[in-house]
Amino acid sequence: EDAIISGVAHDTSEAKLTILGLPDRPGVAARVFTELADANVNVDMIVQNVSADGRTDISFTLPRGDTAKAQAILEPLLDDVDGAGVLVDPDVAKVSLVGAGMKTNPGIAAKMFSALSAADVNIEMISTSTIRVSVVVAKDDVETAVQAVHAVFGLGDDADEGRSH
Amino acid sequence: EDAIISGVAHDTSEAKLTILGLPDRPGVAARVFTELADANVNVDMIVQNVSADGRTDISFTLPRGDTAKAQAILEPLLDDVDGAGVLVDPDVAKVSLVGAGMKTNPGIAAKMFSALSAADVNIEMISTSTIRVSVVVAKDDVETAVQAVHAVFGLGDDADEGRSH
Ligand SMILES: C[C@@H](O)[C@H](N)C(=O)O
Ligand SMILES: C[C@@H](O)[C@H](N)C(=O)O
Repeated sequence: EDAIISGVAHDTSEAKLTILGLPDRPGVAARVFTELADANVNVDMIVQNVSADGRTDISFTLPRGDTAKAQAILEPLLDDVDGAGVLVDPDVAKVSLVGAGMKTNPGIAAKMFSALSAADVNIEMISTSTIRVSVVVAKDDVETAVQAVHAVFGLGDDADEGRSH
Repeated sequence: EDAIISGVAHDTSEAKLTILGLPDRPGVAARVFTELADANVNVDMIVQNVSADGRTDISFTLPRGDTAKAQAILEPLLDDVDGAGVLVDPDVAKVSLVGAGMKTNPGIAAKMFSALSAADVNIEMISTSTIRVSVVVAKDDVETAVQAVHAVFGLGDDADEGRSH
């Protein structure tokens, strides 16, 4: 299956929130996201990587306007779930390469990451699926990042109308 | 936008590979995935979370048959990219809730995580988008996980025909 690249989506309306040092046992993620859902906090991209010494971080992006509410929910929860802390970074942007068939084409993510590297853009988070490669970068880097990814995939600036992540 | 849940996809053909302790500076992810792409290693779900003390891990899933090749490429690369190590876990499964409009409905991920918690399934990795919530679990837990998620969303077993991640 050849990959079909259709455009680059970007979103600067979100912040990044990280819950540090959560115990890696069943029920912890459920507790965290149930509390957030009950308070109607819109959670977008969730990322958790493997644990080390039985602990791991969970990060997610959310509307910048929801960060105070999310912190007010999560900080009291830390004792209950035995987490180490909550970090909020409001100065981020999400940049996604949108397409299809990316799973069978290993060079797509490499090409995107190389374009960002050449533009000296640091990648803060990565999340992918077969139809999308998303990275979180510093908000100040969003234009550079979008232009660099456009250029390497030969996409015109108009390729992005209405792309959703 | 109401979320539309269409099914649960699962995949037990993949292993999980983690590169530990990578420096968080531009170019590192590009180098890692370019080497893998040049060797034609099919990389599926990539996850990177925020760094701590300037270092972070990158994990990805890949066909179980490619793990030896990937390790042979990455271990010599560790010196160059100043990484701390490579871990491979062949005993994993990917379980994805597939649908649409999930971003605007915070309860979906919470409901899925709660179903896994109640079934005593530990979540090893998380990656989400607006159309999909994917988790990596132990391979032995895949049937329990799929059944638990089916049950909580009221999906019949036949909802999964041909679902892709
Ligand atoms: C860290 C968190 O995901 C935990 N492993 C859980 O299953 O809830
Ligand atoms: C860790 C890795 O993603 C690094 N931040 C990079 O941009 O390549």
